[in-house]
Amino acid sequence: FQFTAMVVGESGLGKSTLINTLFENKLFDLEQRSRNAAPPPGTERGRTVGIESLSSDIEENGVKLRLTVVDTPGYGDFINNDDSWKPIVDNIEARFDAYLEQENRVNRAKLIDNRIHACIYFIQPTGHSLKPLDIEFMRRLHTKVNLIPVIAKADTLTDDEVTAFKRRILNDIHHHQIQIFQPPVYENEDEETIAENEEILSKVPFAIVGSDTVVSTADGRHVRGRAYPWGTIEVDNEGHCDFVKLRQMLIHTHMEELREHTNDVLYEGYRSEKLIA
Amino acid sequence: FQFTAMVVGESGLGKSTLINTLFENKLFDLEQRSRNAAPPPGTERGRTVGIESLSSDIEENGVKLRLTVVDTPGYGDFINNDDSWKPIVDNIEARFDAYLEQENRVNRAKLIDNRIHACIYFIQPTGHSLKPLDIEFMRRLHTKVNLIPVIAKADTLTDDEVTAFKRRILNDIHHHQIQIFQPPVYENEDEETIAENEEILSKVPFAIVGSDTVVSTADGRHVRGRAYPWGTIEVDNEGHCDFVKLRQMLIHTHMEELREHTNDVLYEGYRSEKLIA
Ligand SMILES: Nc1nc2c(ncn2[C@@H]2O[C@H](COP(=O)(O)OP(=O)(O)O)[C@@H](O)[C@H]2O)c(=O)[nH]1
Ligand SMILES: Nc1nc2c(ncn2[C@@H]2O[C@H](COP(=O)(O)OP(=O)(O)O)[C@@H](O)[C@H]2O)c(=O)[nH]1
Repeated sequence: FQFTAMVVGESGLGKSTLINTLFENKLFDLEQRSRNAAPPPGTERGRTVGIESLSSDIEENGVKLRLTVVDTPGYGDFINNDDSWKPIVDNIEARFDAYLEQENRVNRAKLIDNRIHACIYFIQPTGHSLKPLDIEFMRRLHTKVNLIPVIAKADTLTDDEVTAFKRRILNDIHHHQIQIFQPPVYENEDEETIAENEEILSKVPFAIVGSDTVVSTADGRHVRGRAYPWGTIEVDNEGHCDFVKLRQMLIHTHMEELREHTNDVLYEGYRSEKLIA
Repeated sequence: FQFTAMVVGESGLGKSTLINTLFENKLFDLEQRSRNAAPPPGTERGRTVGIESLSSDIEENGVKLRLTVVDTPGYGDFINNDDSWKPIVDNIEARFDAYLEQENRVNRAKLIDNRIHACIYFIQPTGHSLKPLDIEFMRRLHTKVNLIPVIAKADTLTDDEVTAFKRRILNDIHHHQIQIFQPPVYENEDEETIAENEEILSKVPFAIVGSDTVVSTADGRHVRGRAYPWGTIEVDNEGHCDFVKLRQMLIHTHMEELREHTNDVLYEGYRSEKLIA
């Protein structure tokens, strides 16, 4: 059983930290990465956006899962980011092509699914509204992948600022007719599931904080979080951020939905476009 | 007595908030600005960088001062920021030209000095290193203005992250041979002044937090700061950020130095370059 998530956002917004936090193991060895992330001054990373993937076998609720995370180093990091969405769209389409090719084979008993099932897009916590780069990226990708926008480093915003910022982001998304992944609410489900889905839906876009280090709180508990002179933020505390809701949606409640929507809507859309062309 | 400071940085890094914090009055009426800052979705701000200045008479230590702050809305906010430094360099040079023109007049008794005496440059708190846009800007401006780089929204970094980030920023600045404003330390000054200057110097680049709202701390004090569920950051608390040091340098200890260096070195350099050309 295979699930592939892509993370996109400018460098320094906490992407690798979030991956480690979501999957509770050091998928990204941050020591290794921070050596890569800050190349010696003066070395110019080529002006291109990279595509790097890491896989790991995890077990959630007794289900064995092969999880792959695709990182996109360099996105949005240059002075001129005119086509930084392009390598990402090309990669997503190449994965569709690979799947299409498998489907067309005689022996198609065992298809390997390397398609991207979710794209977590990191929004800089400016407190204002979406940047032109964000809007351009989402408009290019929303018909090809399940877009899950998140507010990165949400511990830099107070509760009021988060509420206002979420409202403005949703306004922008609505105005530009961008389709983001919305957990579907089915009528025939039991009350409890409907309530759970609505609770998750009400938090979109998720305001997230990531941490892969254990810190101690004022009252002596050991938690995953960030320790400042003025207080300790707890990643798994729903009063502090929406991390728990993001993980719940991604891994427990809507992973199946994400895979189905990728297969039945996004991939099918791509396939019929390609066959007509 | 005239002092003009320019603020440069991407939108959402806290520039207007810092100005209000530095000068303790609402130089920027944030209500008004946040109406401007988030134009209705879909209105494209022309792709240009604006130059807006606001003046106000303030009194510091019994000295009356005409303070002007120049904001640069739009800097770094586009998908392609190739020449976003250019309108800023042009503005600084136009101010030199205006001063030169006054100097060449017959009656030069009363020169009005609209030159930029300090440029506060806001660095995004990525925790990694300077971005290509930062390096390009600083290289273009360090011979024309006193550059004072600051780490914006430093409450998003833990103490260890601030220390590591400052070190990497200074490495980058050194590697690209960028001249930032360093408070000079004179031999002939008294022990106390030398110690004070060295203390300020040790904090560069300043890690700052801004706030123009009063919040209450856990122990009931009313302070300028930011209140989160996990604790309250106090702007004027030197254990929380370097804001106090920045203000001390800018307004109390080195304002004269900034004016003199602008006049004797930067302006003279420009003037001789222009006369030779
Ligand atoms: N304030 C804050 N800092 C974070 C958060 N997540 C990561 N960081 C820090 O931000 C810096 C960059 O994180 P990193 O994961 O390398 O970002 P990436 O370049 O997007 O992969 C590191 O110093 C992290 O410790 C967060 O949620 N809040
Ligand atoms: N965490 C944090 N937020 C800040 C700080 N200063 C300002 N803000 C918030 O960041 C948002 C943008 O600030 P603003 O001053 O408008 O930024 P500007 O666009 O650079 O002028 C607002 O919601 C501010 O309340 C700071 O030092 N730390």
